[in-house]
Amino acid sequence: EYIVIKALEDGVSIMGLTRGETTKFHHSEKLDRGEVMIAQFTEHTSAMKIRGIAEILTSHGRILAGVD
Amino acid sequence: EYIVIKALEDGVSIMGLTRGETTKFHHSEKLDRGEVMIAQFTEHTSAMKIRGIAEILTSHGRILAGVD
Amino acid sequence: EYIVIKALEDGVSIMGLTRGETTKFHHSEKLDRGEVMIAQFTEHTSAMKIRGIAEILTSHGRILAGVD
Amino acid sequence: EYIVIKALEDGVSIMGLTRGETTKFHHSEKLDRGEVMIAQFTEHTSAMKIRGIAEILTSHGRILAGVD
Amino acid sequence: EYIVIKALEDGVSIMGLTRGETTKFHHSEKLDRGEVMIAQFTEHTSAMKIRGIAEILTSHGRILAGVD
Amino acid sequence: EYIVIKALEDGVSIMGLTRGETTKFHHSEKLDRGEVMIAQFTEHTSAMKIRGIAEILTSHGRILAGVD
Amino acid sequence: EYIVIKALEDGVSIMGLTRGETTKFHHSEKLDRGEVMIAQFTEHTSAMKIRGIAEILTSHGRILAGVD
Amino acid sequence: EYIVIKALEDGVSIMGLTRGETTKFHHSEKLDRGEVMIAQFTEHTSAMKIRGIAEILTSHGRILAGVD
Amino acid sequence: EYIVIKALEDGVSIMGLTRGETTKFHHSEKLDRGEVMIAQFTEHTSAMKIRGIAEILTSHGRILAGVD
Amino acid sequence: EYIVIKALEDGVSIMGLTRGETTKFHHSEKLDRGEVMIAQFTEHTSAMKIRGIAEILTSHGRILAGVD
Amino acid sequence: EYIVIKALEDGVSIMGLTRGETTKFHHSEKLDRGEVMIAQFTEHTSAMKIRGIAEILTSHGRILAGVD
Ligand SMILES: N[C@@H](Cc1c[nH]c2ccccc12)C(=O)O
Ligand SMILES: N[C@@H](Cc1c[nH]c2ccccc12)C(=O)O
Ligand SMILES: N[C@@H](Cc1c[nH]c2ccccc12)C(=O)O
Ligand SMILES: N[C@@H](Cc1c[nH]c2ccccc12)C(=O)O
Ligand SMILES: N[C@@H](Cc1c[nH]c2ccccc12)C(=O)O
Ligand SMILES: N[C@@H](Cc1c[nH]c2ccccc12)C(=O)O
Ligand SMILES: N[C@@H](Cc1c[nH]c2ccccc12)C(=O)O
Ligand SMILES: N[C@@H](Cc1c[nH]c2ccccc12)C(=O)O
Ligand SMILES: N[C@@H](Cc1c[nH]c2ccccc12)C(=O)O
Ligand SMILES: N[C@@H](Cc1c[nH]c2ccccc12)C(=O)O
Ligand SMILES: N[C@@H](Cc1c[nH]c2ccccc12)C(=O)O
Repeated sequence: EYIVIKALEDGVSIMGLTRGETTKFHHSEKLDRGEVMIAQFTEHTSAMKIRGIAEILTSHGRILAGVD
Repeated sequence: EYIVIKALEDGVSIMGLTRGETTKFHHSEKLDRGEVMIAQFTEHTSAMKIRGIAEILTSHGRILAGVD
Repeated sequence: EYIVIKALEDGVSIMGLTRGETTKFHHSEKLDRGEVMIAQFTEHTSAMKIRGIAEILTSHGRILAGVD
Repeated sequence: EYIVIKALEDGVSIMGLTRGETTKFHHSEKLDRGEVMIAQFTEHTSAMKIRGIAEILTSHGRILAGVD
Repeated sequence: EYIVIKALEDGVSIMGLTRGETTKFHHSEKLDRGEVMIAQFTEHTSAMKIRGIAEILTSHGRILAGVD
Repeated sequence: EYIVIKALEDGVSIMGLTRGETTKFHHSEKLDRGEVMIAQFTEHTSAMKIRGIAEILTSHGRILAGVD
Repeated sequence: EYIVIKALEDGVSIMGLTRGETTKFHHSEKLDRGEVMIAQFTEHTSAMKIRGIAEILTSHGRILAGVD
Repeated sequence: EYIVIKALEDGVSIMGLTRGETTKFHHSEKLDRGEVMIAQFTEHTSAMKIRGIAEILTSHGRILAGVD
Repeated sequence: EYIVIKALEDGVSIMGLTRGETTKFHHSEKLDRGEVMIAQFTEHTSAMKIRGIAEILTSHGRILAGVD
Repeated sequence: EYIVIKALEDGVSIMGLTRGETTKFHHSEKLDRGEVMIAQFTEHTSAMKIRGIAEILTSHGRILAGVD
Repeated sequence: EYIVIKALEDGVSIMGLTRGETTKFHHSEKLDRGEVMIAQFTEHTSAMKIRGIAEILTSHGRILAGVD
């Protein structure tokens, strides 16, 4: 399972949240406008959080972050 | 299995409920308007609760929290 | 496998029924109007019961609890 | 695998039949009008029986109990 | 794998046939008009036989027992 | 895997053929008009033979035995 | 995996070919007109051959043996 | 996985090629016009070759051998 | 997984490339016009190369070799 | 699981991010205009980042990097 | 999982990139115009790169290398 994130502005961040009893950020990847990240859920990442204007493709459909 | 939550207002919270005999909140993630969280069910999370106005994508379809 | 429950009134309850030889409630989660719960079947929960007015999404379709 | 049962009248009962060599009722859950039960097949339940007027959603489609 | 049987008359019976070298009835469940049974194939049941007027939902489609 | 057989006349028989090096009938179930049998392939049954006028539902579609 | 064969004339034969290094017939089942056989691939049968006029349903579609 | 071959002329041959380091024919089955063979891939057969005019059904579609 | 190759001219060759650290041809099967080969990927074959005019059916669709 | 990347300009880079507790680039593949890379998620690669103008095909659909 | 590559000009190369911590080319297969290669992902190949004008079929769709 992975998701696809395309930054529509500079400074979009994709934060990986730790798997396990505690939930904290283990990594935050910065994307500039136009850059695309494709990120899996993993042994260390059981949730992700996206800040900034971005297009996101998931198995449940497409969603835009940062805009209404 | 994961779900996608997009906050449509500030202060949306996504609470993870513990897996096992007892059911309590182990984590509550706050989202500001426009932020998107993608959260899996895990060894520690067997239910989630969403408070505030948010768009939610699941394998059973799309649903809006916080509005009729 | 999980189901999605959106409370359409205050005081909707989602009861988890125990897996195993005996069937009793191990947890009852209260939802206020607009709140959404996403709950898996688990090692401890093999049935759920929903009381109150709520929209429910399952793999077999959508159903409204509490109204005809 | 689970099924979804919505009571359309008071006093609908969902009976769980035992898995194994003998077949008998191990539990009968009573639903009032509007209540919804979502029940899995389990290690202890290999058949279910529904009495009363109810809407039932299964992977083979929707069926109404208690009415023609 | 399960099938869904809705009795359209009183006295519909659902017979479970034994799995294994010999084939005989290990249980016969009687349904009254309107009652619904949902029955799995199991370690002890590898075939079923339905007598009486009933609607049957299976993964291969819907069929009516007891009428042409 | 199972198939569904509905007898359209009395005396329809469903024969189970043995799995293994030799192929012979280990059981023949008689159905009267309107009766429905739902039979799995099993450790002991790797082929079935149907005699008489019957409607058969399989994963490859519906077929009528006993008529052109 | 199984296939469905309906004889459209008397004397249709379904031959099972042996699995393994050598290929020979281990069984030939004769069908009379209207009879239906449903046969799995098994530990002993890795190919089948059908002679005579028959309708055959497979996961790749329907085909008629014995006619152009 | 299996394929379906219907001979449209006499003398159609279906050759099984050996699995393993070397590739050679281990069996060639002759079909007369109208005969149908249904052949699996097996521990001993990892490729097949068809000579003569025949209709072939596979999971990737239908193809005619022996004609343009 | 297998692919289907139909030669549309004489002398079409289907080459099997070795699985493992090194990549070389372990077998080349010659097809004459009209002949059809159905070839799996195997422990020894992790790639194939087709020379000459041929129709190829794969799980990603149909493609013609040897012509534009 | 793999994704397909086609460079629409020279100098497109596909960066592989390490699987595990830390997230850093382990490889960056440069593509010139027209070149196509098809890259799997692996034991060492749990996320990818694409810079430059490129067409990307994923199981969630098609997306263009580097352009609005 | 495999992909299908058809060379639309001479000299198309399909490069296999090594699986593991380091990423380098372990093999480059040259295709002449019209030749088709069908290549799996393997224990040794976790990414591929295609240079030259070619049609590529993947599970995410069809794409042309070497042309806009
Ligand atoms: N540490 C949590 C992270 C998490 C996953 N899904 C969640 C949903 C809500 C809150 C936290 C989470 C876990 O692995 O379970
Ligand atoms: N602790 C519970 C949480 C839960 C999951 N699904 C539920 C449904 C209803 C009530 C509680 C739950 C469990 O793991 O089973
Ligand atoms: N304790 C029961 C709960 C249950 C699941 N499905 C049911 C259907 C009917 C009645 C009870 C149940 C069990 O695990 O099997
Ligand atoms: N005890 C039976 C219950 C049952 C399941 N499916 C059935 C069908 C018919 C009759 C009984 C049953 C069993 O586990 O097998
Ligand atoms: N005892 C038989 C019951 C059975 C299943 N499918 C059948 C088909 C035909 C006749 C009998 C059967 C078995 O387990 O195999
Ligand atoms: N005894 C045979 C029965 C059989 C299954 N499929 C067949 C096809 C043809 C002839 C016989 C069979 C076997 O298990 O393999
Ligand atoms: N004995 C052969 C039978 C067979 C299966 N598929 C075939 C295709 C062609 C020729 C023979 C066969 C085997 O098990 O492999
Ligand atoms: N002996 C070869 C047969 C084979 C299968 N697929 C092929 C493709 C091309 C050439 C040979 C083959 C193998 O098992 O791998
Ligand atoms: N020996 C290589 C063959 C191969 C498979 N896919 C490839 C793609 C490109 C180059 C070579 C290959 C391997 O097993 O991995
Ligand atoms: N090292 C991280 C890489 C990663 C995967 N998905 C992510 C999402 C967000 C941030 C980092 C990641 C991991 O394996 O889990
Ligand atoms: N050696 C790398 C090759 C690779 C696969 N996917 C990639 C994506 C980006 C960069 C390199 C790669 C690995 O096995 O993981």
